[in-house]
Amino acid sequence: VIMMQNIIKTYRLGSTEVRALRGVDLEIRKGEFTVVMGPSGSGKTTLLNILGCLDVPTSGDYWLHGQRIAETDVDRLAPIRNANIGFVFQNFNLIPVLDTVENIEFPLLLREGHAPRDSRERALALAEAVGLKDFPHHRPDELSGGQRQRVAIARALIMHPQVVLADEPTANLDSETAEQILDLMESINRERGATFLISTHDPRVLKRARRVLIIRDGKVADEQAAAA
Amino acid sequence: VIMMQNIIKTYRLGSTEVRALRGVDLEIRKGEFTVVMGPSGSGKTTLLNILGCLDVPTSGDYWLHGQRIAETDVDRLAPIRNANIGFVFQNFNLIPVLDTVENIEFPLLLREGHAPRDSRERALALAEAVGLKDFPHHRPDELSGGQRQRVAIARALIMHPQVVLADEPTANLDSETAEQILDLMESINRERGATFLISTHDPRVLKRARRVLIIRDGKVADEQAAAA
Ligand SMILES: Nc1ncnc2c1ncn2[C@@H]1O[C@H](COP(=O)(O)OP(=O)(O)OP(=O)(O)O)[C@@H](O)[C@H]1O
Ligand SMILES: Nc1ncnc2c1ncn2[C@@H]1O[C@H](COP(=O)(O)OP(=O)(O)OP(=O)(O)O)[C@@H](O)[C@H]1O
Ligand SMILES: [Mg+2]
Ligand SMILES: [Mg+2]
Repeated sequence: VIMMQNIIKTYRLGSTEVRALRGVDLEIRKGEFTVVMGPSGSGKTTLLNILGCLDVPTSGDYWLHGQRIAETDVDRLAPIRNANIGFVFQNFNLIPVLDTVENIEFPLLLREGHAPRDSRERALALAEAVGLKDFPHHRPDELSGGQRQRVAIARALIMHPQVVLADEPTANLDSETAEQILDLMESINRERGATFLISTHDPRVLKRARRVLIIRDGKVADEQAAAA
Repeated sequence: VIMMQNIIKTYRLGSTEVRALRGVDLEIRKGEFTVVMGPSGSGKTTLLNILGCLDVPTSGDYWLHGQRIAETDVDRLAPIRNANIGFVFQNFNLIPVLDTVENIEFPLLLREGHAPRDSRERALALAEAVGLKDFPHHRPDELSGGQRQRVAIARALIMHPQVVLADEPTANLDSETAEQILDLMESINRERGATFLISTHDPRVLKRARRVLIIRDGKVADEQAAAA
């Protein structure tokens, strides 16, 4: 599903240069449920943003579903992104003027240009699946941190994406709620074969992982390999 | 230091009513290092915002340092807040146009009306204490999630506050970074007698707590009492 070779990402700020990714090689197969771990500032969000076609690398090669992603203009990546990938942002990126259900159904609007007939029903079902049945008409500033996080999770799932990239999706959740979310993700992985890649510091997520990648010094390695 | 009696907070949205706090009674003594836990949506942020004079309760009584907080206008609470309380927001609330050091020193500007002579030095020392020595001139959108969180933590501490309220301050931090931050908080608690109240879902924070409060059904109880 995903192949990366020698992905480099360097941020430039005036005369300062931050080398967030320093030659990432990565292969993710369909249906995997993988966790990426690494210290704060080690490059997890940077990696997920490139994987999710939300950003472009400074250099390197990226193949998604056998198609080489050669764009250097993020806006032109939108069709690829919208067709394939559900993304849970670290800072949620909800739309402030939309309520819970409108935020969840928004990707359907983007794709179709209008709300499909069943979009409201699907959004309400997902709101319930993430424990937000009682909050359909709350706007983001009327929700708690963990409630907003769950709106972001539901939105990532509404398109039945083939690949779900989740950037620290349980950071603001108590244990019971986190387990509920992880159960949902695992069931989607098992039943639809969706591929999950989750960045996290959370041991609750780690124990569900069937593969663990460690990001360190701008490179990614499988945990077993890293420990060798 | 803190006394609350029958604090109620009800949010009204059109015809919907959310009773976030349903009669909180609370006493925090000087120098305590206390953790508040509860499920997502249980009222932790609501409680901390009222404690921190960032919001007002619907009803109930609140005393801070023996002074009854009777204002019903949040803006008039600013002097109390600025003189006494350091706050780490769940969503950080950094100022986008300011860099790391400017964000950290901002409370000094607010209090004095101008930057005290030593404000830059103090801000740099705090940036180093939270592991951000190499990022003084990054703006928030040029920092990782955990790096932004640490700017927020440093900012909360710059005024040597008597009370530090921290809303899930380690949610975006890996274990090593979280322990570094918790060591810093404990040293401030021990050496300056600052009172800490931390809302969290994180077992790393919980194991440092000398007192644990549980928030459930809009009320707060000590954990031992809750378990009885
Ligand atoms: N501005 C608001 N308007 C309406 N309802 C609100 C508002 N802020 C919070 N609420 C509701 O009040 C309840 C308590 O919210 P609060 O943010 O205090 O929870 P929390 O314990 O901090 O949750 P989390 O762990 O998810 O951050 C929630 O049900 C939330 O939806
Ligand atoms: N837009 C940007 N401009 C400049 N530097 C950036 C930018 N985004 C990230 N960085 C830097 O690149 C490095 C990697 O950032 P990234 O957000 O990928 O880390 P992370 O592993 O997700 O961290 P965290 O666990 O704290 O979220 C960090 O040192 C960060 O300061
Ligand atoms: Mg990140
Ligand atoms: Mg909260």
